[in-house]
Amino acid sequence: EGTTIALVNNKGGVGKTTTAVNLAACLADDGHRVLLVDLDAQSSASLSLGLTRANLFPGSAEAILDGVQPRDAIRASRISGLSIMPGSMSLASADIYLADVENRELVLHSALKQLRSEYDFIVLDCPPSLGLLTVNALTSADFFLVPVTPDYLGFEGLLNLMDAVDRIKAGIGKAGSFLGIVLTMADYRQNVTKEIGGAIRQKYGHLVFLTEIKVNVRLKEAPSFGKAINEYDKGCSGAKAYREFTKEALKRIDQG
Amino acid sequence: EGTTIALVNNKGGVGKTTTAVNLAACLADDGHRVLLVDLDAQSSASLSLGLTRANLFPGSAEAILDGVQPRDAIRASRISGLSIMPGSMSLASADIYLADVENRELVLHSALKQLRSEYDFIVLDCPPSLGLLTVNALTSADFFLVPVTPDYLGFEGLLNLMDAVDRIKAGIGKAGSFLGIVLTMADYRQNVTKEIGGAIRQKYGHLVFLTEIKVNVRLKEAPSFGKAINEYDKGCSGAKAYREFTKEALKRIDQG
Ligand SMILES: Nc1ncnc2c1ncn2[C@@H]1O[C@H](COP(=O)(O)OP(=O)(O)OP(=O)(O)O)[C@@H](O)[C@H]1O
Ligand SMILES: Nc1ncnc2c1ncn2[C@@H]1O[C@H](COP(=O)(O)OP(=O)(O)OP(=O)(O)O)[C@@H](O)[C@H]1O
Ligand SMILES: [Mg+2]
Ligand SMILES: [Mg+2]
Repeated sequence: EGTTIALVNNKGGVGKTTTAVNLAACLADDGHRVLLVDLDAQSSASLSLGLTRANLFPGSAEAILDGVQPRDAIRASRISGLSIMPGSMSLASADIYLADVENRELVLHSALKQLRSEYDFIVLDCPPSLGLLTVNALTSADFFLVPVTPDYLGFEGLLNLMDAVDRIKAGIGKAGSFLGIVLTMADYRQNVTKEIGGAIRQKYGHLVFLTEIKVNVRLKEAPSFGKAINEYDKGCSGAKAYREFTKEALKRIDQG
Repeated sequence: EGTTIALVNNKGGVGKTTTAVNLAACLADDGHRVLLVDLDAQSSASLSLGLTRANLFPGSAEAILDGVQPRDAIRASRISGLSIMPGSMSLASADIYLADVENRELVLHSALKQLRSEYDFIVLDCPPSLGLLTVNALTSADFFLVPVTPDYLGFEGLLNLMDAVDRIKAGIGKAGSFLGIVLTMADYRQNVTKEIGGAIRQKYGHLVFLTEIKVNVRLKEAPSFGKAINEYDKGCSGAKAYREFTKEALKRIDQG
């Protein structure tokens, strides 16, 4: 009940939002009750599913920082079975706001506690940072997923991230278990994808999902129509990849 | 003296680091004395210029947060005329650390003050957020530059950013002037580049640099060799684009 999965990587532009939105949509298409929580001030996940800027309040910032009832910060999406708790610019100063709050690493955990029984899955889209919002996502999640682009700066970011997550786990004593690494925007016309993709598999072995998300322009187009990829272009390679990916994620979750 | 240029965009993966590194390198190649300040916990800019993880301390975190003399946090790069103040993971908790500090928005400004006379240009690479490090970069900078990828989520991020910068300026009363928007990773084989690139030019007019940085795999490869693009492959389209871009930036700076 309420299996919570966080999409985490402080490296920017690696496909956290694209993966969160399409994982959530695929799970909803399979008949699960899903909540997508947008923890990014950019509101990328909310906009990708068709919410407009005028329709972002109250959202996750108000539920975590201002004491608004979490249920009041949730909206239906156009996809049946998928609800969203939108992100907004108020999240940009979460760290400053939470700095002096008691149990600042667990505010999201307590906001989501009452909701878990109403959903089968809760998917958390994180901002590209290791600040308190991401720390909160890690302590609320049962599992965390790391999307990575197979290029040099992406790989370096991964090494950073894994160290930092270990430190957070040691510090707070609570964090989801590592569901795995998913290679995104892989472009096998480029040597760098082969080389760095290979190096990541070499170093992290079975922790890397077998399913890769290859570069596919339809994934870049879908957000401007407010649609997940299954809705926008069910037959494209990006949609197939995210359906495969969701299957593999469920298998890994079952293996715990 | 010490003209300071900040690369700012809270959207991740839009080419902030790639632009900061290659702008700084082109300015140094032109004979200017340049300092590149890496304000990102990922240390992408530092690694892109060949620093190793073991060689990041003391860096910008120690100079801004721990009172280390700024001059002691600077190293030479392999490029003559270009020095670096490295980033490190200690920057990840800058917001929490600075939350209670007096004049927290001006700590970078005072750290850089003594250095300005030693450099012609200071280039600031920012993390993908609007937290205190980016606010500090905005208040220290004479000019700020916004790299944007011509896609839907990139464009939406830009609308967000421009609002936020106006608010920061109004709040603190001090921030660099807007040097412009540079389109990065433009791929004219994709409709989305034409469409969104056109929409950005339509909305922001002359604020958008004429020079565009097109997608070029050599730019993705160069960081793994610790080289700027001019050093890695002087004749490639990415190197030409960044030389053109630097010329246009200098022209825009002269026009103030
Ligand atoms: N497989 C893919 N093929 C092509 N484009 C993609 C793919 N995955 C994501 N994109 C595009 O790349 C850009 C970055 O992806 P996305 O915004 O999901 O990354 P992110 O990690 O969430 O970024 P941020 O760090 O800003 O939160 C977006 O414009 C997105 O549409
Ligand atoms: N014009 C280009 N063509 C191809 N690849 C590029 C180009 N510009 C940047 N890249 C690559 O895209 C990735 C993202 O670029 P970069 O790291 O510079 O963005 P950023 O905005 O600094 O990211 P972050 O938000 O994490 O700081 C890097 O792997 C980089 O090498
Ligand atoms: Mg995102
Ligand atoms: Mg960067």
